[in-house]
Amino acid sequence: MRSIAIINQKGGVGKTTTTANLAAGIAARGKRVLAIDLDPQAHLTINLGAEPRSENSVYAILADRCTLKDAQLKVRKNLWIVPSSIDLAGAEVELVNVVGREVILRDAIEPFASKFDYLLIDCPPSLGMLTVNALTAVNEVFIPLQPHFLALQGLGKLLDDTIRLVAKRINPQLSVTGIVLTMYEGNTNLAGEVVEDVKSFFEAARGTDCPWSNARVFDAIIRRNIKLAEAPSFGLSIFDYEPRCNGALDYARLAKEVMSQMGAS
Amino acid sequence: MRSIAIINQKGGVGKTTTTANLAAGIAARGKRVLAIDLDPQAHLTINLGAEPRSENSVYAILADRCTLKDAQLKVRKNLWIVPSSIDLAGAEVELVNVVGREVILRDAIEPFASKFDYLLIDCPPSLGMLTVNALTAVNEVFIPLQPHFLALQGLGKLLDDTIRLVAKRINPQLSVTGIVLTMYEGNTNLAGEVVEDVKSFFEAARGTDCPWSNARVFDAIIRRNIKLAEAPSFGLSIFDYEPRCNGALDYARLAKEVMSQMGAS
Ligand SMILES: Nc1ncnc2c1ncn2[C@@H]1O[C@H](COP(=O)(O)OP(=O)(O)OP(=O)(O)O)[C@@H](O)[C@H]1O
Ligand SMILES: Nc1ncnc2c1ncn2[C@@H]1O[C@H](COP(=O)(O)OP(=O)(O)OP(=O)(O)O)[C@@H](O)[C@H]1O
Ligand SMILES: [Mg+2]
Ligand SMILES: [Mg+2]
Repeated sequence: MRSIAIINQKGGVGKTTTTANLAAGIAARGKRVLAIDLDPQAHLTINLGAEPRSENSVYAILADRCTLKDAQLKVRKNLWIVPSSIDLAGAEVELVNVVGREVILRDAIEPFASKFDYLLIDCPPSLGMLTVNALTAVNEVFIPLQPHFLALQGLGKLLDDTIRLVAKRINPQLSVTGIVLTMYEGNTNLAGEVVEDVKSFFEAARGTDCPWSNARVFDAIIRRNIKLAEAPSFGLSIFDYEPRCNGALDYARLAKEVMSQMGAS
Repeated sequence: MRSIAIINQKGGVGKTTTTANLAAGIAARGKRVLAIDLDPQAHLTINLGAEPRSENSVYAILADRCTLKDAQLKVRKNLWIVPSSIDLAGAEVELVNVVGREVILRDAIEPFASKFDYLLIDCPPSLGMLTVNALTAVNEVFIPLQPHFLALQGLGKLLDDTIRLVAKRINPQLSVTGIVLTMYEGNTNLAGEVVEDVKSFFEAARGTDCPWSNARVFDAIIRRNIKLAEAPSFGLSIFDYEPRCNGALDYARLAKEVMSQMGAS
């Protein structure tokens, strides 16, 4: 099973949109995909047409009240989701004194890893305990990045403070696979400048021993496209909602590129 | 002193951009403004050209290590900021067992309230202890809202669970003044539909006793404008960066509209 966390503590950069549509795109190509919603706002759950719920949810898994098998919900052919709910917002504080709190999710997924080909985890816009649980449960990280200055600001912090520490102390397998450029507006200078900055940052890390030394910017760029913002209100992936729009073409190309890589299994 | 928290737990909807440019717009019109950065990512700090710092920061205030007077930093004529830093991310857990943790910020601001005409607080994309501290320290809430479906999803939760509870238990003065429509793309149906939904939601609350019974959508709409995303990289407000662009016109109109309201003082 290939396991990927979709992370960026910057808000509104397309984490949920990428998780939902990448999961749907890979499932449509015949692989079995599990998507886990680790955001208390439960946007991935809503985006894939499911209802947020407390019982049999990712919160219930973290609170040791149910197993992954109980919590998984089939939403399409080859696509299952573990829904979220608002009680997840309390997990950060509730887990403070729990021994091994960082690996609860990893241990819950482990017995079912053989049932799926891909695991995708959507994270909230923070670097707290929920995001750390995602980072210990996967081998790969994808970082959605809107090519804006403020979005670039946090990249160093995400890599140096959080990913490096988790890789060093808990999950040595962890590495950053790539950056997904989202909401790309080709007609702005800002996008071009930020992309140059990001590419040279990762090229400078090649050959070092940090967890992002092999990371690169995915060739498939996700352009700004209002249809991507419309689809969630119908609980549909972009492929179901508007299969010939730019959003569907871009996420299909991303799915194809991701699947053609020999990711860490 | 008029005191306003800029809140929406949905990520990337323009909270920081609104706080920075509204603060600059009001200061330019001759009022003394204090802006507080309650986001560990310190984007408001960066946006107004200051450096994130641990000493004499909002974190130091919450940890009772300095006063507001020590932490404030003048960034322009009539405009002071209390900077943030990454240690603020630990405050949620560090404050768990502190008595009266919700009112630390309120009590730190109180002695200096007469020095300023406006207080604006930028909040992180969550409804945790930092946001609660902001809600107990102010009389008014502005909610920036990107007219997208996912952005609309969380509005009920913000109002019913967080604002209503803080108003009932800790801060009876608290009320929602208005919704700032941000990143508005007039050429999309989605924007029009969401705006209709939001307006009818608030009209239905008129005459009830909830904290948002007088809330309305501000007439000044902030259009999507790439200059607003460029300005932060220079540490400039939109008025300093590109005074004749749509972003500057829209935020100037918002500042004027805000100042013409009688607001709770
Ligand atoms: N390529 C795109 N073009 C246009 N709109 C988009 C695109 N990708 C995402 N959106 C919209 O932008 C908003 C932000 O995207 P999304 O919610 O996926 O970001 P996020 O990083 O998951 O946010 P959060 O930090 O709140 O979890 C949503 O309303 C979404 O529908
Ligand atoms: N009207 C606008 N037009 C174009 N870009 C904008 C506009 N307002 C904000 N932006 C850009 O969109 C991104 C998100 O805005 P901003 O950071 O202010 O949102 P936020 O709600 O504070 O995010 P967070 O939830 O991470 O704190 C930033 O890169 C910002 O520069
Ligand atoms: Mg999300
Ligand atoms: Mg912000």
